[in-house]
Parts: sequence; structure tokens; C-alpha cells
Amino acid sequence: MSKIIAIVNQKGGVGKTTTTINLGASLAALEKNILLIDIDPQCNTSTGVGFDFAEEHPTIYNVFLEEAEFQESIHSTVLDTLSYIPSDRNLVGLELEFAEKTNRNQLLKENLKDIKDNYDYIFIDCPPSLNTLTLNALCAADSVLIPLQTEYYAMEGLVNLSNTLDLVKKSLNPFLTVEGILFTMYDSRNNLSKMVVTDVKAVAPFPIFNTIIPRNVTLGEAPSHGEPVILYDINSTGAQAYLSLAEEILNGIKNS
Amino acid sequence: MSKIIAIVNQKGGVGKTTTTINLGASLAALEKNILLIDIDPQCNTSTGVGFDFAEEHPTIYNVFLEEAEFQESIHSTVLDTLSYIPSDRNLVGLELEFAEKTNRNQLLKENLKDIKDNYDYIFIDCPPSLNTLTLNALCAADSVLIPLQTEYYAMEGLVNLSNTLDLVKKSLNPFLTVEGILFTMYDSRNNLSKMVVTDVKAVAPFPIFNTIIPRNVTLGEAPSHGEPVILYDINSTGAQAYLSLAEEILNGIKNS
Ligand SMILES: Nc1ncnc2c1ncn2[C@@H]1O[C@H](COP(=O)(O)OP(=O)(O)OP(=O)(O)O)[C@@H](O)[C@H]1O
Ligand SMILES: Nc1ncnc2c1ncn2[C@@H]1O[C@H](COP(=O)(O)OP(=O)(O)OP(=O)(O)O)[C@@H](O)[C@H]1O
Ligand SMILES: [Mg+2]
Ligand SMILES: [Mg+2]
Repeated sequence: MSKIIAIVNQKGGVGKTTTTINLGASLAALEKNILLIDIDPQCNTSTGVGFDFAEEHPTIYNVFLEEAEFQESIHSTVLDTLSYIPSDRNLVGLELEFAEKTNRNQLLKENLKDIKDNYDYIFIDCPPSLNTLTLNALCAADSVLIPLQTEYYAMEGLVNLSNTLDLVKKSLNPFLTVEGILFTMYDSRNNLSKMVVTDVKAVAPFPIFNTIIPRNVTLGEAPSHGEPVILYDINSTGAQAYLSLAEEILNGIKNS
Repeated sequence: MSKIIAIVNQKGGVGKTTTTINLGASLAALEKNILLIDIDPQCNTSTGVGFDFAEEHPTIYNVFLEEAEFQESIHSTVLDTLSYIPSDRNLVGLELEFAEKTNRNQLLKENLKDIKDNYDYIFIDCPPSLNTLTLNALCAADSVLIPLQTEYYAMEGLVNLSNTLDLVKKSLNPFLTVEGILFTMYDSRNNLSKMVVTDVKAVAPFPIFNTIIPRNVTLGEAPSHGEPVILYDINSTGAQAYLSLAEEILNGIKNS
């Protein structure tokens, strides 16, 4: 049983990449077989897991252009159960390059068909926009996980995202569900964070994870070492929070 | 003498909107005539200055579709010298709608021609991507201001942004200059912030503002009141930092 989860939010800087890498690595540490796919031209997930761009290794862009087989683009990590597919800065041109292609939103889905069952979970890190790249992820995914920074603008963006998900369900992927909303960068010392959590819980049209990811500088330091936070500093509050999120993914969200 | 400055960085959540609103409002408080243009479909600048989306007021989207005159879309604020043009969620479709149009990157520039000299500064808030909307801003602008969150991924993205600016200068806007890099969300208690400032100063191909915007929760609270921070709490460290940035814009970056 394999599940494809797209990590999506058009609001920028809310913790999409940080969640992709650290939730993925935490599940890999719990002996699940994990694949991370980076479809953001910023390549942050690729950097965060230590990909060396000087390496001659095919990226998801080469796969979309049919210059490489999907299988070839899969890259290993120091964790046996964690693999990834790196991104490419040139993906930024895909929107216009493929504007004429009728199946431009299904590229990822078609490529995942044959290999999907090799993994327990596949996570897709998306760019901060609702463009062809994000639509590819939403078409390929079984469900979406929505990182939500506990800030005002991020909360405002939720309505927008919810409308988009409804549209995608109607026209592109009727089976798409929402895994849950994940509060990120929560600062228990400030009222803004608390206000956002209370307000979102009162109105959100989706399930909400009980795990809340605190603001923790270790989560910001780990990427400069090319390591998931559980390898960089497993005792940090950030690492512990993502391990507890992994448990919730495996066991379901219990009503608190 | 009027200057058009695009606030650009494809990395998400680095403080583009916060800088557009608060630098604009600070200059308005210093008696400069300011226009803010929101071309991000997230509409965060529009929200942050208190735009009421229920109001029947034309947006930049209506202007691009030639449904409204540019002049009609200009909206006033409580500050006499601060005006803005609101955005629209439907802008997200512009990329594909205008894919055929040869002048799709010049829409904003053409609209600004006649009104540019009514303002001392015009600031354009961009979405977190290098798409047609951001290219419109880069074609219309005299210079760019680059907010740079003092985090690892944001620093990595600088190379990408620098390459894009070179391409734009070569093919679309040869006069485009860089006003400067602005460090944002700086936390003096953590080494990551300090590391990023040191590393960027050592390699950056652009001027760097002496003003550093500290992480300050007041900057996150002000948008929920639809007010620039100088109106919400002028004594906050966030408001003081943007006032000092306004001075640097007016007087030039002095070598420290
Ligand atoms: N809980 C946290 N505590 C502290 N820093 C964090 C936390 N989560 C993420 N960060 C840092 O905040 C920044 C934004 O996070 P990240 O890059 O994961 O967001 P994103 O949504 O992927 O951004 P983008 O929209 O640009 O893709 C990064 O520099 C990251 O290291
Ligand atoms: N110096 C600061 N201190 C504390 N919070 C800040 C600061 N600057 C911005 N913020 C908050 O951080 C979040 C990200 O900032 P902002 O939305 O301005 O970034 P952006 O680059 O415009 O994001 P996007 O890429 O989504 O357009 C917002 O919730 C904002 O209120
Ligand atoms: Mg990211
Ligand atoms: Mg913004």
C-alpha cells in the first residue's frame, strides 16, 4: 500500500521543504520506504538532503523532457529507506514550454504509475505557486499535506488554497483528499501564533494534525549541512516534533 | 524625478510584502508621494494596507484585461501621500491566458508610462516566482530591492536571482539596476542569522543596505489590522527599522 502526498501551499516560506525532508526522514527512520520528489525550481529539498549539483545525475526535469528514465533519476541517501529525485533550476521554464501540451498536468502521474508500489510513502515538495508544477503534484497525489505558518497572511491564504483544491477535485483528480493542516513555526511566546491556531481550528475545512512544529533554529541550520534534522540533531525540539508527526501519519490523527 | 522599484525574490516568505508596505508607508510619512502596486495573486499587500475585497474597486487584473483605466484602479489610504493598486486572485491565470501575447511582459510598463511622474516612488510587490507577473515588474522597474531572509535557503537562492536579473538586463530591460539587498527577520541571538549576513556580505554582487530588519512580532501583527506598522505601533523595532531604511533610500547607502 503506497501513498503519494503532495506538500502544498502557495504562500511562500511556510515550511513546505522543511516538512518534506523531515517528515520523510522521520518515516524512513521508522522503517518505512520513502521517496521524496522535488518539483520546485528553487531545488531546496535537493539541497536539504545533500544533493551535489555538480554530479551528473538526472533530475525530474530530465524525466519530464524524456531525456532520462524515472528509475535513473532516483538518488539514494545515507538512510537505506530514504531516496529522492532532485529538481532543476530550468523547471521554471516548464510552464511556457509545455503550454501547448494537453497532458501537461499529468506528467508526474504518468511517470509514477510503474514505480509507486515500491514505496510506502512518496512526498512531493511544491513551489510557492498554483502553477503547472503544483498541478502536476496535485494530479499525481492521493492526498495533500498543508503546512501553515502561524502568521496572518498564511491563514488568509487558506481560503484560496481550499478553493483551488476543490477545483482540482472537480476537474483533474476526483480522489484527492486532505491529509491535514500542519501548524509550523509556532512561537508559544507570542499571541499571533496562538490567535492563528485558534482561528484556523474554528473554521478549517480540513483535518488538523495534533503535532505543532515549533520555531526551532536547528531546523534552519540542518539544511546548510545537507542533512535532515534527525541526523543533524535528533534531540532538538524540531526533530522531535517531526518524529511525532510521522507517528500521526502512521496511526491517524486522534481527536484531542 | 520618479523611481519605480520592484521588490523581488523568488524565495517565498522572505519579507517582500512586509517591505513593500512598510518602506512605502515610511517614505509617505517623510512626505514623499508613494504608489504601491500589488501584482501577487495572493493579494497580501492589498490586505496589509486594508483593502476591502467586497468593495467594487478595479484591480491591476482589470487594468491588464483593459476593463478599467489605470487611474481608476488607484486607491487612497489614510496617509495622503500613500496610494495603492490592489491585486486579484485571478491574476494566477494570467500566465496561461497571455502565453500567446507577444508583449505579455510589458503590460505594466505600458500602463505606468503616463502616470509615473505623479509619484516620487512606485513600489511593486511580486509573487514568489520568476513568472510573467514578476517579469512584468522587472520590465517596468528602474531598480530592484531584494529582501533576503537571514536563512540558508534564502541565501542559496541569491545566485539564481542574480542570474535572472542578468538575463532580464540583456533581453528585456537594459537599464535595470539593483537598489540593494535588505536583510530581513534577523535574529541577533542565533548564529545562523549572523552566518548568512557575513557570507552574503563577502560574496554579494549587489549593494547591501546598512539597515537590517530584525525579527519583530509587531510586523506580523500589523497586517491583521490592515495597517502599515508605523500606524500600528511606531515605537516597535520593526517600524523604526523601516523608517531608517526609508532614510537610506532617500540619502543613499553610506559605506559603513
Ligand atoms: N519550524 C521552524 N523553525 C525555524 N525555522 C524554520 C522552521 N521551518 C522552516 N524553517 C526555516 O524557515 C525558512 C522557510 O521554510 P521552508 O523553506 O521550508 O518553507 P517553504 O514553504 O518550502 O518555502 P518556499 O515557499 O520558498 O518553497 C527556511 O529557511 C527554513 O529553514
Ligand atoms: N521582520 C519580521 N519579523 C517578524 N515577522 C515578519 C518580518 N517580516 C515579515 N514577517 C512575517 O513573516 C511572514 C512572511 O513575510 P512576507 O509575507 O512579507 O514575505 P513575502 O516574501 O512577501 O512572502 P511571499 O513569498 O509569500 O510573497 C509574514 O507573515 C510577515 O508578517
Ligand atoms: Mg520550499
Ligand atoms: Mg508577499
